[in-house]
Amino acid sequence: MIRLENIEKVYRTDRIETVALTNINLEVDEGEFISVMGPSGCGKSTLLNLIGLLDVPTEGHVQLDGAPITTYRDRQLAAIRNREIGFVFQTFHLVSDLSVLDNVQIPLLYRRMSNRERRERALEALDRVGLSARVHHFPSQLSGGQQQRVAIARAIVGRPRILLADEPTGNLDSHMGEEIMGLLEDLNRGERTTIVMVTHDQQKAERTARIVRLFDGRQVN
Amino acid sequence: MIRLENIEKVYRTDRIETVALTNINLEVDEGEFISVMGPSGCGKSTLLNLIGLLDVPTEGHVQLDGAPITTYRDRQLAAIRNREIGFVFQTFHLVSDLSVLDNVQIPLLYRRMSNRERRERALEALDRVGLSARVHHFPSQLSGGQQQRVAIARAIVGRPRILLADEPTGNLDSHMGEEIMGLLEDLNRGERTTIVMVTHDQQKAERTARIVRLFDGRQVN
Ligand SMILES: Nc1ncnc2c1ncn2[C@@H]1O[C@H](COP(=O)(O)OP(=O)(O)OP(=O)(O)O)[C@@H](O)[C@H]1O
Ligand SMILES: Nc1ncnc2c1ncn2[C@@H]1O[C@H](COP(=O)(O)OP(=O)(O)OP(=O)(O)O)[C@@H](O)[C@H]1O
Ligand SMILES: [Mg+2]
Ligand SMILES: [Mg+2]
Repeated sequence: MIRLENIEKVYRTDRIETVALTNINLEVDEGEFISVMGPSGCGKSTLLNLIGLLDVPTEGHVQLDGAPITTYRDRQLAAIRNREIGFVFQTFHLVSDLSVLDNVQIPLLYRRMSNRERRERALEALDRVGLSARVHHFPSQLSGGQQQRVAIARAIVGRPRILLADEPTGNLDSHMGEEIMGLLEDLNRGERTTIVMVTHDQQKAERTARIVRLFDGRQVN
Repeated sequence: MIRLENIEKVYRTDRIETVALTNINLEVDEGEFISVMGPSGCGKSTLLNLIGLLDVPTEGHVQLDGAPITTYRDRQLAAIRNREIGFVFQTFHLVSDLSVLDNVQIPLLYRRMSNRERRERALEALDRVGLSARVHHFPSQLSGGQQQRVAIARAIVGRPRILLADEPTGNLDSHMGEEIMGLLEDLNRGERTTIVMVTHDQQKAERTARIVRLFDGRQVN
């Protein structure tokens, strides 16, 4: 379902060249739930951005469902991203001028769906992350963990086939972190969602099928 | 050193009134290192913002060093904040148009100090958090955990008497989280910095002198 071959990702700034990923080869089967772990700065978010078609590798190929994504143009990539992929960003990326409810409806705007159905789906996603009492708030009026949960709700509202979660429980207490992990497991077992989760939490990672470990841009297991 | 008496904090939006904190009484002695824990949304960041003079309570009093802060005007508050308090924000609040090095120098701009000394102090703080190789990067070119560490470096560069850290290790792997906890302990023991740390990590909290627990805006221990 997801296949990365010989991936290299290099960032160039004025002064320095950073090899964020090198010699990465990864396959994730449909319906798998895997974790990615490693030290701060080792390339986890970069890897997730490549899988999520938010970025392109410097070298190598990304395939989704056998389709050679790295050859596609922006418009095709955007269409696939919107239809197939849900992304929980490490820094949330909520739209500050939109209410929580409107933020969560964003992925549904491209679909043929009544306004009423979009709203109901968004309310349902927010209920699953425990935020029914905050739907009309704005992001600046939320706690850090509440913002993280809005980001999760937005990522799942479109029932994507692939969910990419970049440290989805980093700002949550152990109880709420458990609830979110349970939600991810339900999506994986109940709806066969393929999930790649970056986490610093060894105990949560051990509940997934396997752990991909990165160090300085390389795979180490 | 820090004293909160009968603190209430209520937020009012168009539609709902949220009691973020109620009946809070807290004393932190000079040189103490304490933790604050509790579920997502229970008032921890709100509490830290009040202690850090970034917000005012709806009712009650905040004292710092015996001075009745809640009676002060903005200019006095800003002067005290800058001189005495270092704040690590849960969502970092880095300035995106400034390099890492310039971000960390910000708290020193108000002090009588040569440009060279500001730069050296900032480089030293960045070295303490393991980011010497990133000083000319911009925040958007950093990983989440690197941004968090820049926020920590900025909070400590002015050698504040009080350090308020809102989930300072939430985006860090266990090794780097240990390094940062060690840095906080060094500041507390070596420089007698008073520290109030919000954390979701029970093990880190247990290394501090005591844990203040909040639930739904109230103290529960
Ligand atoms: N400006 C605001 N307007 C309205 N409500 C607010 C505002 N800021 C915070 N709140 C609400 O106050 C409550 C406490 O927020 P706070 O940020 O202190 O929580 P927290 O304990 O830090 O949570 P987390 O662990 O998720 O960071 C939350 O329910 C939040 O929705
Ligand atoms: N736009 C960019 N330009 C230059 N360097 C970058 C850029 N984005 C990321 N980097 C660098 O690439 C490396 C990998 O970053 P990445 O965000 O993938 O790390 P990470 O493993 O997600 O870390 P964390 O656990 O701290 O979130 C880091 O050293 C970072 O400084
Ligand atoms: Mg990251
Ligand atoms: Mg908070």
